[in-house]
Amino acid sequence: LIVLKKISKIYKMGKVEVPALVDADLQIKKGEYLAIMGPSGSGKSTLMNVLGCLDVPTSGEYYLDSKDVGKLNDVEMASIRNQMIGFVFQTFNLLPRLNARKNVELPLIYAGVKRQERHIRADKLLESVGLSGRAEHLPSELSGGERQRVAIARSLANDPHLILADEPTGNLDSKSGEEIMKIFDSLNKSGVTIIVVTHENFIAEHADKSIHILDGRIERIEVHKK
Amino acid sequence: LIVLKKISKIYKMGKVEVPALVDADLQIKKGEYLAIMGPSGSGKSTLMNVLGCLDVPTSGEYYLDSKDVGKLNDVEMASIRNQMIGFVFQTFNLLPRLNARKNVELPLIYAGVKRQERHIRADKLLESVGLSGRAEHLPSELSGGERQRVAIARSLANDPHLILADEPTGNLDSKSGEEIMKIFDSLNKSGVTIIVVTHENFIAEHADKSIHILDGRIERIEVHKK
Ligand SMILES: Nc1ncnc2c1ncn2[C@@H]1O[C@H](COP(=O)(O)OP(=O)(O)OP(=O)(O)O)[C@@H](O)[C@H]1O
Ligand SMILES: Nc1ncnc2c1ncn2[C@@H]1O[C@H](COP(=O)(O)OP(=O)(O)OP(=O)(O)O)[C@@H](O)[C@H]1O
Ligand SMILES: [Mg+2]
Ligand SMILES: [Mg+2]
Repeated sequence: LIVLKKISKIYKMGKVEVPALVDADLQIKKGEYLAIMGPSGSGKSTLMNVLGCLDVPTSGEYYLDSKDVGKLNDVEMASIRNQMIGFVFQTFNLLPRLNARKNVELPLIYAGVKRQERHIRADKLLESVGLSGRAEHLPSELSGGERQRVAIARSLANDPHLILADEPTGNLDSKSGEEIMKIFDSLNKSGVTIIVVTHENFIAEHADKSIHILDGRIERIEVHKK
Repeated sequence: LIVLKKISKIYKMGKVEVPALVDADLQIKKGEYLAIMGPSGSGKSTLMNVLGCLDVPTSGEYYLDSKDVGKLNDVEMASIRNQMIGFVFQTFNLLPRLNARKNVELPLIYAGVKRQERHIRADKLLESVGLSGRAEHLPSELSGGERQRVAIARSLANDPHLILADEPTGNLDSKSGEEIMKIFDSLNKSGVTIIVVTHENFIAEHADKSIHILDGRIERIEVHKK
């Protein structure tokens, strides 16, 4: 499904270069379950943003479903993203003026789903992440972990083939975190490819493999016995 | 240092009441090291915002250093907060247009510290949280965990007597998280009172005691053998 060849992302700040990602090579098969681990600032989110077609690498090639992403224009990129990928941002990125239900409905609006069905699917997703009593709350009227769970529910709205979750349990207690992982585990069993960034080992252990990143480079790949 | 008597915080949304905190009673001595734990949405941040004089409770009394906080006006509240309390927000709350160093200098500007000394203290604090190479980066040019560490450095700038840290390690790998806890541990040894919200047991074990919150109520207090 995914092939990265020598992907680099180097930020230029005045005269200084900040290598966020250097020469990343990675192949991910359909239906695989991968964890990305590494110290703070090592390049995990940068890698996720390239994988999610949200950021353009400085150099290197990225093939998604055999398409060369570097050759796509903005419209094609956006349509692949909306149809195929569910993204959970490390900073949640909820729209502040929409309540929890409407934030979850957003991908369904882009996909042209009718209003009544959108409501039903959004409420079901909010219930699955334990937020049925909070559908009408604005993001500012939710706790940190509740906002994170709205972001998770939103990423699942369009039945994506690929889920990219950047630290999906960072603000959650272990019980809420395990409930989210159960959702990811069952989606993976049904064939959804999942890539999750985490710094918690007990979360990474749900995956088939972990890659460890250090200073922008993929240092090693660890296969889990499951 | 801190006495809470029957503190409640009840949000009203239209006709619905959302009890975020109910009848919280708590005493914290000077120099104590307390962890606050509980599920997502249980009221931890609400309690921290009351303790940090950032939010007014619906009912109940709060005495800080023997002063009745409920009777203070905004100017007195702000001056107690700036002089006495270092607050690490769950959402970091960095100013987006200031670089890392300037965000850390902010409390020092309010305290009237001269420019050169501010620079030196801010750079020292950034070094202590492992960010010496990132002083000129804007928040948008930092990783999630790096932003969190800038927020931690900022909370220590004014040598506070009381540190309130809401999930200070949520976005950090365990090594970076342990480095932050080492800073808190040594500040506590020098007499600083520390209250930390966390959902990670290995973080809570640094404290003398943990309180467990469930649905807005303090359910139990656990003393740690250290
Ligand atoms: N402005 C508000 N209006 C209505 N409800 C609110 C508001 N702010 C918070 N709440 C509700 O109050 C409850 C407690 O929120 P709080 O932020 O204290 O939880 P928390 O324990 O910090 O959770 P987390 O671990 O997820 O950060 C939550 O269920 C939340 O939905
Ligand atoms: N826009 C930018 N300009 C300059 N440097 C940047 C920019 N964005 C990120 N960086 C730097 O690139 C490095 C990698 O950032 P990235 O967000 O990928 O790290 P991360 O592994 O996700 O960290 P964390 O676990 O703390 O979230 C960081 O050191 C950061 O300072
Ligand atoms: Mg990150
Ligand atoms: Mg909170």
